[in-house]
Amino acid sequence: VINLQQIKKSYDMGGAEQVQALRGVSLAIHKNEYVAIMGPSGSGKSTLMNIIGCLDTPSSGLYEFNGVNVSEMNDNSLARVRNKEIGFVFQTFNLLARSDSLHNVELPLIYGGVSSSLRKKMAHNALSQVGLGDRVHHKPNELSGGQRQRVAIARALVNRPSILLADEPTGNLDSITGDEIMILFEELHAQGNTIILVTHEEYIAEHAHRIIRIRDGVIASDETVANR
Amino acid sequence: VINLQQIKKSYDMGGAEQVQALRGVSLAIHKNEYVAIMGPSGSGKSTLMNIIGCLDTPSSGLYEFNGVNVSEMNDNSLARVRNKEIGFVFQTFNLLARSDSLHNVELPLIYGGVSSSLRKKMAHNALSQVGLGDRVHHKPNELSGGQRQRVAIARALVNRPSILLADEPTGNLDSITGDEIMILFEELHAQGNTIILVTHEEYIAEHAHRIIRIRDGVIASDETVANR
Ligand SMILES: Nc1ncnc2c1ncn2[C@@H]1O[C@H](COP(=O)(O)OP(=O)(O)OP(=O)(O)O)[C@@H](O)[C@H]1O
Ligand SMILES: Nc1ncnc2c1ncn2[C@@H]1O[C@H](COP(=O)(O)OP(=O)(O)OP(=O)(O)O)[C@@H](O)[C@H]1O
Ligand SMILES: [Mg+2]
Ligand SMILES: [Mg+2]
Repeated sequence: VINLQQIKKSYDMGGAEQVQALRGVSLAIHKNEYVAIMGPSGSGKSTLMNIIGCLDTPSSGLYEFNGVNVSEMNDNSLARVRNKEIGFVFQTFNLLARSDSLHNVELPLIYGGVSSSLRKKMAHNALSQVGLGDRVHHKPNELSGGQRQRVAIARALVNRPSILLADEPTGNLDSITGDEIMILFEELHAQGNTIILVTHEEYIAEHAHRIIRIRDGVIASDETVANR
Repeated sequence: VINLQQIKKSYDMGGAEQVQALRGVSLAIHKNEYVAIMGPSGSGKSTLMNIIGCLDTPSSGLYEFNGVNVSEMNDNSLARVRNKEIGFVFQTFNLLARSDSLHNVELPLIYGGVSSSLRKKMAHNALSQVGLGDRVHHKPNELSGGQRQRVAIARALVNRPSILLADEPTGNLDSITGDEIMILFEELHAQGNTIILVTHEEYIAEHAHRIIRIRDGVIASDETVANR
């Protein structure tokens, strides 16, 4: 479902300096896989996730999503893919500062044209699942760091995406709350969906069936764990 | 050096709802202690850190810093304490979006009246110590999540504060980079300074000599580890 070939991404810093965030990444991810991406800080993981999630374009290389070349998709198809097929938990959450948790979680449903009463119900449900049923009317600055992270997770899960991209989803969570989130991801996976998560923690990566390690913008190793 | 007695903090949510973030916290921290604060997401850790760091005021209770009642300090004394004595690594980094890493790290030195050439030198040095010597002119949105976290750490350390308050300083870092940061904290501690860090990770907490566990706005346990 995701096919990357020789993906490169570089940034010009004005003047002679160019940062090569991805230096030629090729990988294929199939439906219902559960993949963990690990690697040092600055190695290119978020850059890779943003390209997979159709939020950024590579400097060169090919990205096929469900067999279609993403760089040839029109804006409507791209918007449909981002809204209907992909759920994204950002490393820095990216919540709307002036909206409460409920409205933040409703956002993908509003774009998806879901009726007001149904989406309120779905958003309440998603927030309860991450343990924030009593925080629905708090704005982001009225929430703890881990609570904001959980609102971002609820927003990503609320329309049951076929592909969940989660960039360090448990970084601000204690291990018990983190385990509860991993159970939600397991449920989504068990329903046939695809999970790709970036993590720094081996015990989180162990939930995945395949671990891809990135170093300096390239894939250093790509291992499938047979017994899961 | 830090003496909290029956500290309470609550927020009014408009209407009848009141959130009690801290429900009566009493604790004393002495010079050169190395304390880890742990607890579930939403239990009150960041609220406690903000009060200790003189960035927030309690709803009730007493806070004495170096024997002086903080609520009776004038603005000048408070500003001096915050700038000269305390270094704070925020859970959400709080970097200036339009300034590069170097300028962000220089900020405490500018407030402290350090000369331009000396503070550039100190800021370069602090950034090299966290492995970002080649990212000094990148702005926050040109940095990875873990790199932003490290800029926040460099900014907190650049002044060699007598008290370092670090709120989940390794949450976005791989374990190797996290270890490098812990070495920097060890060095600061060995020079006689006081370290208070919030963490979700037991292996980070193990660097401390004392672990305080918070739950629902109160201290659940407070243990000194004798053998470190
Ligand atoms: N401005 C606010 N208004 C209302 N409630 C708030 C506000 N700030 C924090 N809270 C609430 O106070 C409680 C404690 O928040 P705090 O940020 O101290 O938690 P924490 O222990 O740091 O959590 P985490 O591990 O998730 O960072 C949370 O339940 C949060 O929802
Ligand atoms: N807009 C940009 N301009 C210049 N350099 C950038 C930009 N965005 C990212 N970079 C650089 O690209 C590299 C990869 O960044 P990326 O965010 O993908 O890392 P990461 O693996 O997610 O790191 P972390 O674990 O710290 O989150 C980093 O060295 C970063 O400094
Ligand atoms: Mg990242
Ligand atoms: Mg916190």
